[in-house]
Amino acid sequence: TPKIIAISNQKGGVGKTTTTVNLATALAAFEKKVLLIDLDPQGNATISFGLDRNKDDKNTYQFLIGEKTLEESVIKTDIPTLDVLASSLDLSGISMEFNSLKKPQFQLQQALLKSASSYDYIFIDCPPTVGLLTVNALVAADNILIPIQCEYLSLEGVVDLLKTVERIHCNFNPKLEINGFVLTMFDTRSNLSSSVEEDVRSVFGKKVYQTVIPRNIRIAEAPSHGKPVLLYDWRSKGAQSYINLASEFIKRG
Amino acid sequence: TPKIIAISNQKGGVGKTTTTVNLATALAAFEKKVLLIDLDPQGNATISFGLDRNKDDKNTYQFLIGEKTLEESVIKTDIPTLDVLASSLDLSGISMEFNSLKKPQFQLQQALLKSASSYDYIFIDCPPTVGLLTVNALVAADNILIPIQCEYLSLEGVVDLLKTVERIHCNFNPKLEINGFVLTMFDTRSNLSSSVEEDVRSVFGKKVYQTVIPRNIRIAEAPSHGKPVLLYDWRSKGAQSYINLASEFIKRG
Ligand SMILES: Nc1ncnc2c1ncn2[C@@H]1O[C@H](COP(=O)(O)OP(=O)(O)OP(=O)(O)O)[C@@H](O)[C@H]1O
Ligand SMILES: Nc1ncnc2c1ncn2[C@@H]1O[C@H](COP(=O)(O)OP(=O)(O)OP(=O)(O)O)[C@@H](O)[C@H]1O
Ligand SMILES: [Mg+2]
Ligand SMILES: [Mg+2]
Repeated sequence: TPKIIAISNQKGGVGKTTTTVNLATALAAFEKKVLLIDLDPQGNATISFGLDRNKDDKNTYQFLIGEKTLEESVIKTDIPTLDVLASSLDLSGISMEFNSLKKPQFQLQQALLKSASSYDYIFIDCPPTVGLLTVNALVAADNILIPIQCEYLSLEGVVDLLKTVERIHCNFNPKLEINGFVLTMFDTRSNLSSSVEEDVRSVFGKKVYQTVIPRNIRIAEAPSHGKPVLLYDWRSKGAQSYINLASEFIKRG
Repeated sequence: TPKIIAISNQKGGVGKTTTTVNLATALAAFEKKVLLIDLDPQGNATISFGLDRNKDDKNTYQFLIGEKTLEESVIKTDIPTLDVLASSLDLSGISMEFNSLKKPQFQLQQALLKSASSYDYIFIDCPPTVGLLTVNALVAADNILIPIQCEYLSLEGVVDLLKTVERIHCNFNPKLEINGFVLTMFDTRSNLSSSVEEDVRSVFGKKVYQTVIPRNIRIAEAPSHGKPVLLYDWRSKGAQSYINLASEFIKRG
């Protein structure tokens, strides 16, 4: 059965989508079978593959409410072993719609349990909140991977996130564990990034990936071409760092 | 009566907090009386002033639920004409708590209407979502100011945000208008920023501030010193750009 990883951090703009898209692509390049679920109504992961956000018949929302099976909902990308469950705007209505259900937190977990699938990994890109969508991802997931931007404000929110993870672990999903922390947008031009890295490594030790993702303009340019940076410019420092992250991710098992 | 401005964009990490903190500080430097309301449970605006996020007796939550008056809830900062209504974690419970109220969207508007205050401006820093907290800000506000990071993914979400503003304008707050768009984190090292600027100006024309905020490391460093960049390093390009933004803001009236 597939390993399910939620990529989440309620701090905005820390590289959740960029990490989900490029780690999933790099693992597919290593011939792993990967499903990427875009659970953010903004649909940035969907856009990063050049896919249309509001194709109403094939998307995460249809799958989540049980209208369609997983098979009927996924979109095959240009990358052979990578499928995407696209986002759409109706995802933002989930907390109203699920309000009357007995167990609104378990919808994604239940939908995935019902679907037989041959994926090695399922990655879930989360929105920058801890609302019902992110809770659904954390209840369904085996692991959480936490991107931390190498800036001060990003550091402050991590403790709150860990409290949420602990709460989900105790009340809803005892198998949820922290896969690790990934440092993103490391800027060599200033001491700020290295002092954040020092802080994070001293607090979280081995849980922090050795691979650090540098700030790299090719990463920021790639989404406007509808491609992961690995396809847009695989020689760039940004693409190479996600390839390294993928091999470290596989080694950690 | 004060002019109320919500600073909002559901895309994460685009410079909402940085713009709220530094625009408010620059206006106070021009001797305007300013209140900054931190409506984000993450409390990044509160942290940027070196204030404690979970001081349970003086904060936005106490004011919002009517436990305390505005006078009793605000914190005076080192800057003479700038007060802060600090964030706390219990803000994240608002959507559950207000669920049973007849008009949950109007709580902040009602609380502000009841408070006699002598501020010229009230700025509200919003979280990266369009949940009940942001809706409360948009219902209470005269204007919305929208920061747009000079990157592709930030551009994609603006259309969704404008639909939300339109919905709030029609259903809850007919006085809500767009104050303008502010381009942030402009990076001179690549074409990406200038092509985003071109797109934004061609679509939104005069609504886009002439002042563009450059990517500037002193801005990212300032929060770790608990000070707005104007106090941390007023000579920096970052600080100067927020001073220019403040004078353009006053001119636009
Ligand atoms: N290593 C990097 N170098 C340069 N730019 C990057 C890097 N990682 C991400 N970016 C850019 O920074 C912005 C924020 O990244 P991204 O959208 O992945 O963050 P996020 O955490 O998913 O945001 P949100 O909170 O809105 O979901 C995007 O414009 C992205 O292209
Ligand atoms: N012009 C700039 N130059 C360099 N760094 C900046 C600039 N503006 C903001 N930053 C940094 O970028 C990060 C994101 O900015 P900020 O937190 O203000 O965005 P936000 O939109 O409020 O995020 P969120 O969606 O989490 O509320 C912060 O670490 C901030 O210090
Ligand atoms: Mg994202
Ligand atoms: Mg913020």
